Amino acid sequence: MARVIAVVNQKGGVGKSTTALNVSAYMASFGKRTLLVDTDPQGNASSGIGIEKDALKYSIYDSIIDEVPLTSVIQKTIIPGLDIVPATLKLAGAEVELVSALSRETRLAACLEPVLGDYDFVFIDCPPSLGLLTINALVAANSLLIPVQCEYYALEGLRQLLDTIELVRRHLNRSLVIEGFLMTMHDSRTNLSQQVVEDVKNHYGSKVFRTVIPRNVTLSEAPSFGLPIIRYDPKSRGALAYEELAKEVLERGEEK
Amino acid sequence: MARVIAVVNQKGGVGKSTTALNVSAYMASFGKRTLLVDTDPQGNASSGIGIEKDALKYSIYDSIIDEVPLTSVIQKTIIPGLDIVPATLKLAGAEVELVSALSRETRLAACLEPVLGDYDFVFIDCPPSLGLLTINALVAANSLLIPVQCEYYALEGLRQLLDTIELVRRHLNRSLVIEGFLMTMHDSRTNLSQQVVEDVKNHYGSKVFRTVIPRNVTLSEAPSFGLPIIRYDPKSRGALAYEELAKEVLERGEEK
Ligand SMILES: Nc1ncnc2c1ncn2[C@@H]1O[C@H](COP(=O)(O)OP(=O)(O)OP(=O)(O)O)[C@@H](O)[C@H]1O
Ligand SMILES: Nc1ncnc2c1ncn2[C@@H]1O[C@H](COP(=O)(O)OP(=O)(O)OP(=O)(O)O)[C@@H](O)[C@H]1O
Ligand SMILES: [Mg+2]
Ligand SMILES: [Mg+2]
Repeated sequence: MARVIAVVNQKGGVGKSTTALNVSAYMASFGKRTLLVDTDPQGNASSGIGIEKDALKYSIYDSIIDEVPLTSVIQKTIIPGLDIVPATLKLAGAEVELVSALSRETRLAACLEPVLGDYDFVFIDCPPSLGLLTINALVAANSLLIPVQCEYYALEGLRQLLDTIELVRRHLNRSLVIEGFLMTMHDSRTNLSQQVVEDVKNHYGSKVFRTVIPRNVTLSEAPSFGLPIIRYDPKSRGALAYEELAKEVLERGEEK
Repeated sequence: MARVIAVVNQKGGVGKSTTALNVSAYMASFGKRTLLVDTDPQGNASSGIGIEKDALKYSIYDSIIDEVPLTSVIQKTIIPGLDIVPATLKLAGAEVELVSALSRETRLAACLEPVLGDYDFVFIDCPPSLGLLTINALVAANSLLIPVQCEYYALEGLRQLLDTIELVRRHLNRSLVIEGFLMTMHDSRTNLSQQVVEDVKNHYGSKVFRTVIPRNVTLSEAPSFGLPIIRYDPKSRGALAYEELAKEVLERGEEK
């Protein structure tokens, strides 16, 4: 059965899409059958892997709202072993549509259920909010990968995120755990980055991944070519860090 | 009557809070009576100006949902001439609560109406989404300041934002205009930054502010001290850029 990991943080621009996309690509390169689920109406994970969103017949919206089977929505990507459930702008309407819908928090979990046997890993990219799309991801996930940008504002938001996770665990998904906190966009030239890393390590100890993702321009260039970093520049510091991270996620799984 | 400017972009982490906070502080330093309205449940603009959120009796939530007069919510800040309407985590519930509320899109406009005569400028910081809190800001605003991070993903989101603005203009706020597109976190060492600036200028011409905000670590350090950049490091490149921007916003107003 697939391990379902949601990449979540309501703080904007902390590296959720970059992480979900690149960890997925490395997992697939290790021979693990991997599914990337994009639940952000911006669809950055989808375009980052080269999906032509205007040409799609179906996207995640059709599964969550109209119960189109996920097998009809799943697309192959340029990376062998990595499939994607793409998102388009249509998803922007789902937050409001879900508010008064039946089983509004468990729609994504229900969509994923029939395909879990086909994959080893499922990574879910979340939008920058704690609305119903993110709640759906928290309910569908076994564990959470929380990117934390090495900036002050990123620290502030963790309290709210952890409170929400606790609520979901108590009322909707008892087995939900934190896979780990991932430090992102670390700039070794600034004290701020170092202070934030130390602060998070002091608070969350071994829950913080050993791997730290450096700020590296190749990671922000790659999406404009629709390529994950493993294809765009596999020897870059950004690529090597995500490769390390994927190995660490694998290791943590074996420990359990 | 105050000019009401909403700082908006659903893409996360593009510099909305940093812009709203620092432009407001410089406006106040030019002798303009300025109000900063925080409509993001993360409350980054509020903590960035040193507000102790746990000690607040009222916040924007109380006005939007329970119609507490804004005059009871407004706080003075450390900057003479700059007041703030703070946001706290309580606001996170408002998105869902507003969905079925009466006049759900015009609540913020109604709250602001009685105090517009007390200010020359009102800047509204928005959350990274196009939900009801952002819609409320679009309805309350006269014009929009759109921060665009010098990154590929930031370009992708502009189409969706402009479509939403057009919808609001047609159905809720006929006089809404774009004040300008502000290029943020520009890194002169990378080609990517330059390409994105040229791309935005090609598309939006004179609507792009002359001022470009450089990536500058002092801007990300200042919030940890609860200080706007004018107090933290007024001679830094980040500070000088926001001073220029505030002058440009003033100039644009006089041209009309
Ligand atoms: N380690 C890194 N080094 C340099 N740039 C990065 C890095 N990680 C991400 N980026 C860039 O920073 C920006 C923000 O990253 P990304 O879009 O992945 O964050 P996000 O959390 O998914 O944002 P949102 O909250 O809008 O969904 C993007 O332009 C991305 O290309
Ligand atoms: N010009 C800049 N140079 C360096 N760092 C910056 C700059 N502008 C903003 N930052 C930092 O980048 C991060 C994102 O900025 P900010 O929080 O203002 O964006 P935002 O659009 O308000 O994010 P959100 O979408 O979460 O509301 C913050 O940690 C901020 O301190
Ligand atoms: Mg994203
Ligand atoms: Mg913000």
